Amino acid sequence: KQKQISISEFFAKNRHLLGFDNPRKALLTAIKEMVDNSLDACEDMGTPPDIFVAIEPGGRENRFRITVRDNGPGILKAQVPSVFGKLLYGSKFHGYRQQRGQQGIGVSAAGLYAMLTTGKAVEIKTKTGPRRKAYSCQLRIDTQHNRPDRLGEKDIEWEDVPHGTEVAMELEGTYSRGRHSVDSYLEQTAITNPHAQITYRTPDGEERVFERATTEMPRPTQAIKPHPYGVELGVLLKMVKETKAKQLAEFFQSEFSRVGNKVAQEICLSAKADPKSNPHRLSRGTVDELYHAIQKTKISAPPTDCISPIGDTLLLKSLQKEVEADFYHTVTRSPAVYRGMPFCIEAGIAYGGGLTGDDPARLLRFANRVPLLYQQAGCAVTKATIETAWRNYRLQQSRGAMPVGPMIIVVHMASVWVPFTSESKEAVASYPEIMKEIKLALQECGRKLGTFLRKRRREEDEAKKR
Amino acid sequence: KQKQISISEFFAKNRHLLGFDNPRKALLTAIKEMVDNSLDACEDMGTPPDIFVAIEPGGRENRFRITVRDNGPGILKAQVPSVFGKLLYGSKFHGYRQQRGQQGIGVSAAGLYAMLTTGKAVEIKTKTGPRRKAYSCQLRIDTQHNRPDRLGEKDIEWEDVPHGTEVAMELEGTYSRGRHSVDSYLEQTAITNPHAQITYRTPDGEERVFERATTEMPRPTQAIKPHPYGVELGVLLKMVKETKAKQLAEFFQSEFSRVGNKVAQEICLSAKADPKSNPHRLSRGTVDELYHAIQKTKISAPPTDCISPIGDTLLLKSLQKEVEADFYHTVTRSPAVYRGMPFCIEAGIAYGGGLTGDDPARLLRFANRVPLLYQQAGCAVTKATIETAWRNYRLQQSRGAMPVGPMIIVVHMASVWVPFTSESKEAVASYPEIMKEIKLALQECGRKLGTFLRKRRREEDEAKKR
Ligand SMILES: Nc1ncnc2c1ncn2[C@@H]1O[C@H](COP(=O)(O)OP(=O)(O)OP(=O)(O)O)[C@@H](O)[C@H]1O
Ligand SMILES: Nc1ncnc2c1ncn2[C@@H]1O[C@H](COP(=O)(O)OP(=O)(O)OP(=O)(O)O)[C@@H](O)[C@H]1O
Ligand SMILES: [Mg+2]
Ligand SMILES: [Mg+2]
Repeated sequence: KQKQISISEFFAKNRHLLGFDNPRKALLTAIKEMVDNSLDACEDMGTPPDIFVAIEPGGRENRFRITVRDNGPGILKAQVPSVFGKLLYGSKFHGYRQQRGQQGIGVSAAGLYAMLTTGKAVEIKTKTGPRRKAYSCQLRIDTQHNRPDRLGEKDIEWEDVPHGTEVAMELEGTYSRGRHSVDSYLEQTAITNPHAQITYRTPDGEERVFERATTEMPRPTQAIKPHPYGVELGVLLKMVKETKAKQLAEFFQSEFSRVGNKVAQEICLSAKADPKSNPHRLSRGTVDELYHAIQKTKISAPPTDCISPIGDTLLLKSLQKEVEADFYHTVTRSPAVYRGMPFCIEAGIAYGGGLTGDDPARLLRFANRVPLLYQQAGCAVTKATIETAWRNYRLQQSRGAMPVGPMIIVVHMASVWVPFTSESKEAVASYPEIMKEIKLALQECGRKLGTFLRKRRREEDEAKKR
Repeated sequence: KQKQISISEFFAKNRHLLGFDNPRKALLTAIKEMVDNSLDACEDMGTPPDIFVAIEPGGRENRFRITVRDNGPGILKAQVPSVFGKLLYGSKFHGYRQQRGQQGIGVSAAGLYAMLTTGKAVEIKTKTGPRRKAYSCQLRIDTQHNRPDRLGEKDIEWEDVPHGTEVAMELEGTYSRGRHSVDSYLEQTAITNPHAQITYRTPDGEERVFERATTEMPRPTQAIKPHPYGVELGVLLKMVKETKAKQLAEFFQSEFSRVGNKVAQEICLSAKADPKSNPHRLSRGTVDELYHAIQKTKISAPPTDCISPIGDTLLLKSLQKEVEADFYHTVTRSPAVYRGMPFCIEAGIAYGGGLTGDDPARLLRFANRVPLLYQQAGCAVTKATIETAWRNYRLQQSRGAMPVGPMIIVVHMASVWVPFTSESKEAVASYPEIMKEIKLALQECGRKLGTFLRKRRREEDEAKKR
């Protein structure tokens, strides 16, 4: 009666948790997971991304074959089966630095959905160096054991490419344009990733190219050690058991960021623990005291080279390129912290010009440079936007609703770990520190807009008088 | 660089997915998971549930010790460690029948959160029969390997109890009353579970008893086999490989519900497959044809003895007991199907009387008799309520908002598998079939309310004339 449940069985039944709720959304989610992987991989090796995306009609009605190819570093042959055929397997989960992927689920989930709806295997071709052979492999997921089921593999020549990865699969989907479409995802991805070039072939055979706007790569991010304020008692208990440090003070300095000798001594003193004691021998009670001592000790904020915001200048440039308006303003807040994880909020507004006036303002949400196209209602960005008092800036707004006016609002959260409300990574969870930072960023944009509108109103009134 | 990620590591980092976003919500979620388990367990053995819930102050500020005890069947000694110390382990995931639990995560997640915030083990006491000894065990979760870490165990006497389970743990929490509190959860649980008696001791030492309203147990549910319409190609491919049936026609009859010999022959005929062929030998192409043949074959709806709605009479009685109003109406729709899974929507309205008039109507949401207290914005029940045109029934409603008036709306979804929007089981995903059924149920309530309000208005007008 009692049974172990494999994670891929769990997600096969719960595919809406991964963003495969219906055929229209499934097509977008599968492409998004692959393109995000390609962008992450190219950035890791410092190469401006060249990404090719194709959607072709599949073997039957409502089926499409999708292909994504990149010029990234490629994947080691030995790792390919688990990368594509095993949920909760990847290189990004255990590190503390900003990347688009963070769960180790994305591309395997897309393959799982493809297998469920067409029964067909995922096809992978990858090459890790110019003089190397490429490795080609077809595989499916064995859901009962959450492991890859290899159907075929061989080394092949991949002439015209020095390194890179190509992934193809056939799945059930519905192709359409509009707000929640693949087209819209790629357009918005181009806005926040000006260093990428994306070539896109639609099922009707049309080819669109999103040109690279700059060859300047985003500043590479460095992984940081956990910050003491973010470490819970249960985790601290585990860390003291597993540490290689011989003394307690040394444990604090080597395992955490922002802890030098002075802070380490202070924590031990406040917890009445001996800084020279062996971490492996500490009692649960002493670790509990150390945990509370950390909360009371003044420790500087975590380093911020682990996150890479877009920057208000580049965000402004992208906004001006995509939207024709009378007024623009962008802001990048200085980094903040929730649960010990560094994050940074950026926001921008475009008002007037070609935008229509009587509708609610349009909200574009981004997390780690990835557009969030679904679950707007349950997202912290939306809630913080609605809770901002836009009437103060001369805009209409009824209770519990978006402001109304010819306006586009853009909010971007950059973080070492974005707290999504589900594995489909479509909405940000409402941690109070995050809500506060979004509101502060929007208020700054709102104030600037208010000044502009007052000035414009004054000029209009004066013009009328003459 | 590439690593396997254990499911409990994943949820330790993503605890908001499980409903442990903040200390206030965490206290509620932990209690909810344990009480839901107790209700399920008691119903399984056909015993009216007697559940005791206690919240006591813990070892430090912001810490509470919570205890839940039931008179259920108890848990076999050998299974206790995995039940409480392993995520994705349980008895309910693989069956197709209505229960509160369905993921195999709940109580282990509560234990994980307790360990993370206080470092303390979960304490379990369970007894499976009157003349048996009770088994007592303390354990924590080893998150790296997702397995139980037993700290202590022994057989003990548990005198005054013939059978049952008691679970206790200490965790970080915030106790408060109001909309999203433990009190409110227990009050609403008492409404939809009139066969249960719940004794509740608050941290202030006050004891409340939610009396049993009926000794009549809900109709027991029977597990059904999957319905052919709900089986995807990938699953069908797996089923034909693993079946014990020797012939294809026999495979359809033995593995699915609602398939007799006639329907099985029809499916094979339409797919041009030999009904006597060996299922293990079928090609992927033939299985693809069979999949499409199933969609084209007329097959009756799944059996409904796998779901157990509350019933409009009992729902009406509970509503009348809890809310003082002028008008009541409840409705239980006949069962429907989404992705092959049977479900049934029930709704009720209470209007006027002691209810206040100028606020948006209050919405009470339930899934498999469990109240849903969070994530109202992202829930199918809320969306369907907002999309219902309440103006037709003489109520105020602005675009995209709840109706306004002295009204309480109750919606209950009973299903063999409720599609939640995350593992915290707080909101229902918006499958089109589910949205449609909720709207139809609300429209029936709305029509009855409209008739009542028109009549009342007429009577008021006539009274004024005299
Ligand atoms: N195109 C690619 N080039 C190089 N490496 C890749 C590529 N696609 C995936 N990978 C590797 O495979 C791993 C697994 O990918 P997957 O999308 O399943 O998870 P993830 O990106 O780590 O996290 P998420 O689930 O959030 O997407 C990644 O961590 C990365 O190391
Ligand atoms: N009080 C109890 N009495 C008897 N059995 C129990 C009790 N609590 C839990 N169980 C058993 O332990 C299993 C695991 O419980 P857990 O809450 O983790 O998962 P679940 O109830 O199956 O699903 P969910 O994650 O949706 O709650 C259950 O399936 C049930 O068989
Ligand atoms: Mg990924
Ligand atoms: Mg449970």
